[in-house]
Amino acid sequence: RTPRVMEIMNRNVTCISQDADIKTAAKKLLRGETNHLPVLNDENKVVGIVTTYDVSKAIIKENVNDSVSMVMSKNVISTTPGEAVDIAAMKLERNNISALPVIDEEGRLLGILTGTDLGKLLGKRW
Amino acid sequence: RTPRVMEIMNRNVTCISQDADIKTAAKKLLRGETNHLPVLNDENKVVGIVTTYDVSKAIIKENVNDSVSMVMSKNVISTTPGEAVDIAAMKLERNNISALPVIDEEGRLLGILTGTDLGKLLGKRW
Ligand SMILES: C[S@@+](CC[C@H](N)C(=O)[O-])C[C@H]1O[C@@H](n2cnc3c(N)ncnc32)[C@H](O)[C@@H]1O
Ligand SMILES: C[S@@+](CC[C@H](N)C(=O)[O-])C[C@H]1O[C@@H](n2cnc3c(N)ncnc32)[C@H](O)[C@@H]1O
Repeated sequence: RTPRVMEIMNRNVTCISQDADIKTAAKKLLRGETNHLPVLNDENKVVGIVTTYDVSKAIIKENVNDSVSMVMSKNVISTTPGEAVDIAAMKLERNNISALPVIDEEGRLLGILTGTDLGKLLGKRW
Repeated sequence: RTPRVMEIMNRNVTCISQDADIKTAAKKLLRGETNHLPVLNDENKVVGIVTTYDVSKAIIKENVNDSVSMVMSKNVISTTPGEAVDIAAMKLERNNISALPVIDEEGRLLGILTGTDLGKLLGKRW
């Protein structure tokens, strides 16, 4: 039996509004000790993702006061609680990314799955 | 048989000298499409790690021209090619990090293991 995303996902995920600025995103990432922030619209639907990678770009472009919607990735690669973990892992590898927002049928945020969570599937000898 | 780190690690890893500044680190991270840079001293030994997380901190502290050795993590959690992958995965989970530099007995850099690489251990149905 192939495990499902719901068995290893994190339900406690920090997110951000599309109207926030990049500096606010940096603070949320640091306070949340995470590299990924799903971006939500007024209806709480996932419309993008902004990561420490995108925030680092702002250092070079010197646009830290711009809105996150200027630097976020809009074509979000996501997963669902019922998806098989090997399919989710393929999405991470093929796109060179390290997190997938977990969403419901309406596109609302349920949690997040990171590469590190895949470790939960390995037999525990410790 | 438990798989070893050498079976899933990346041998092609971008790194940076301890004398470089944070802005240079940001450029290397972006060009390398990665979130992690092992930091090397003059003898090519790993003395730290700087990530997009650390670079994002520099946005808030406004110290982007400082040396990477001011913001890197000096107590590097690493792995070796012969380590069992479940032990390496434990190190990622327990420390809330997403990459382990792979080093040899003298502390020289051989590669890097990320959470996403753990996906290579899942059966491929695609
Ligand atoms: C291509 S990755 C390269 C850096 C690194 N390998 C990593 O795992 O983040 C960086 C870019 O991927 C985007 N990204 C990260 N997770 C994503 C996701 N689930 N869907 C779409 N884009 C994503 C980020 O917004 C960022 O612009
Ligand atoms: C605690 S993590 C939190 C953010 C996120 N969860 C992640 O995976 O990067 C961020 C910090 O961990 C540090 N770090 C990342 N990989 C590390 C490693 N292999 N050894 C020691 N510190 C590491 C970074 O330098 C950064 O200061």
